[in-house]
Amino acid sequence: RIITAGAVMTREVVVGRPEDPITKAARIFAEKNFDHLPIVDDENRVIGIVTSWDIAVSVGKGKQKLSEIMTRQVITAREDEPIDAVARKLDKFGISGVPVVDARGRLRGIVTSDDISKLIGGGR
Amino acid sequence: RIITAGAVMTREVVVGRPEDPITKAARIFAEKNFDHLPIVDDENRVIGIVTSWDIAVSVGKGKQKLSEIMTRQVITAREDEPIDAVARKLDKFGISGVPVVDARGRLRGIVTSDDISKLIGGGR
Ligand SMILES: C[S@@+](CC[C@H](N)C(=O)[O-])C[C@H]1O[C@@H](n2cnc3c(N)ncnc32)[C@H](O)[C@@H]1O
Ligand SMILES: C[S@@+](CC[C@H](N)C(=O)[O-])C[C@H]1O[C@@H](n2cnc3c(N)ncnc32)[C@H](O)[C@@H]1O
Repeated sequence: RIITAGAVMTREVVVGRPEDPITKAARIFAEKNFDHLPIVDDENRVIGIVTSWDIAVSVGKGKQKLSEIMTRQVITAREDEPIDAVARKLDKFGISGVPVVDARGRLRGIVTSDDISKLIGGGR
Repeated sequence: RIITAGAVMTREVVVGRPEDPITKAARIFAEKNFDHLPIVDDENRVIGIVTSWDIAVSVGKGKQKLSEIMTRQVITAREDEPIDAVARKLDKFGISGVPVVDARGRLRGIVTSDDISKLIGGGR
């Protein structure tokens, strides 16, 4: 009866790798119209995150790879986390999205403030 | 009793001008930790919007000024608009924020999905 991250999250998450060029992330954001790219390792564990903000603030600084701009201390959520707790987490850290991970840190989905805002809109 | 855009919006909005260099918007986003820059004319009317996404997808394309990357058909809200209607608008257009304007299109504030998401979090 409590809405959890697992019920709200997008399960098909596009991910990046640290060695990917920044231009690859830019192309993904352009094609998919979203702003969040979790970075994973060979075991699909979340090891970083890149958002449109990271790319925007890197302009003119000569950065090449996602490893140079990604945030490594990633704030995440669990599937059974109540969505209001997720919303407070976003507000507390000033971020717009959290990868949802399992007990071993492997990516299960993603929840953004856009997804949470939709709950207030109540759908079309 | 109905929460309106006017009650949720941020009133102190940082704005840009079309002739501003993209690097100026990038610097603002870096300093302020946000993603939305309404573009206004001499009368403070909203004539465009630039987000981190616009800057991110412009990398490597040789763009110089905000006029080259801004969205000119701006979706806006009014102060007396119920916040659930604003949330549906964001969802419908796949955007994360709306400038709030008066009857003459002049900027009064801004509401983003982060602000709406905070309502679900209920504050700390
Ligand atoms: C302070 S936020 C503000 C801008 C924007 N709303 C965003 O989330 O990108 C920008 C920084 O937060 C980082 N960030 C975003 N989501 C994160 C998350 N779930 N965990 C850790 N850092 C995150 C980004 O990598 C970026 O460096
Ligand atoms: C389709 S959205 C998806 C990414 C992101 N969440 C955002 O809002 O930027 C990206 C595009 O929407 C545009 N946009 C954002 N807010 C807008 C608004 N209130 N009215 C019109 N276009 C807007 C941006 O200028 C950008 O070109």
